[in-house]
Amino acid sequence: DLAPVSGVALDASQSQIAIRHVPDRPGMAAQIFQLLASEGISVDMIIQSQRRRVVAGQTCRDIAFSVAEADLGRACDLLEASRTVIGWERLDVTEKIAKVSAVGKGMVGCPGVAAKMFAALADRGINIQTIVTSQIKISCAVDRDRGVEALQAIHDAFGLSERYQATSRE
Amino acid sequence: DLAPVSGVALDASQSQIAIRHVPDRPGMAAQIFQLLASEGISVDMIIQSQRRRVVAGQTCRDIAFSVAEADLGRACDLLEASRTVIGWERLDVTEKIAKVSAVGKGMVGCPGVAAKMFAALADRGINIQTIVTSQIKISCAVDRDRGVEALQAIHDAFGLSERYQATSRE
Ligand SMILES: C[C@@H](O)[C@H](N)C(=O)O
Ligand SMILES: C[C@@H](O)[C@H](N)C(=O)O
Repeated sequence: DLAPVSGVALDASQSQIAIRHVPDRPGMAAQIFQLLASEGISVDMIIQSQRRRVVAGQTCRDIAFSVAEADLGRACDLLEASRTVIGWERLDVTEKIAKVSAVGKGMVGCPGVAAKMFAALADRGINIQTIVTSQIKISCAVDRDRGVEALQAIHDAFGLSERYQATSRE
Repeated sequence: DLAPVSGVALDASQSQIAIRHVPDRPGMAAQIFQLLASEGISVDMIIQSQRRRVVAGQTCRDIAFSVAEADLGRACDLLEASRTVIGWERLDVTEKIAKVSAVGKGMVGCPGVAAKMFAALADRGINIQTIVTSQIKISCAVDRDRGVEALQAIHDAFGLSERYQATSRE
């Protein structure tokens, strides 16, 4: 099936954690995610943009990721305990997000699919909080209370047939 | 093939553009990517983290993405022409990145795969510039001149057999 978008999905059970000002040197990301993995916490949508900031002479970057809302407390506790070891500055938490995604093998090299998905959300006045894409999948985080509407908007924009059942886990 | 990682890939022909301080209201992301799509410019790895900044009373977010290096000039020209219409502040360009990826259907819900990939890069002293993940794929941008070494490090870390030929396009 080489349609640009063959399916849409909604996961309305995630939270997002952003770790501000992680020292930008090799090994920091590995330590953070080894810590979470060692406690069996699965992470989704890891986002580190290339923006750097210098804080007290140290170059830093922010690393954000999503977890199941049920794991949020445990993840924050683990990270807090690692604060001095790793040297990050603070955690910003968004407790309730809705992750909406469009997937399709046909979207590779097909400019315009992401724009169409973003426009479908814009037309309903839904603000995009985060974006993360791969070559065959586009995911956005939006307000939890707009999740179902966002899914419907994307579903309609790509003309998916009524038969399609959106799953909550991609 | 449900191995956590069944393949690795390197794309050493991309550039990265970060658009700083895009007004955080519905429609902005759609306009930016419609503009690029209308000129046939394919984008990869769109990254928008949830970090917001207030600039002159307007809440803004940064949006970064990668393009083929061959499209960099055209993409920047198009964006520059849209600056007042959309209202973003500045472009930060990284002309030469190497995107290394690990893919595998088995990584869903398998904590530790991302940590292992990040550790493989850390062990070689390779700094991670950006990270973007989906449930079955993890991609990092590193220095272009460390791309092949990064690919080798990840390939070895996941014990992929010699038979595997890394493609430059996933
Ligand atoms: C910030 C973090 O990603 C760091 N650059 C690392 O390589 O681990
Ligand atoms: C910043 C941009 O993503 C904006 N929030 C939008 O929805 O388009």
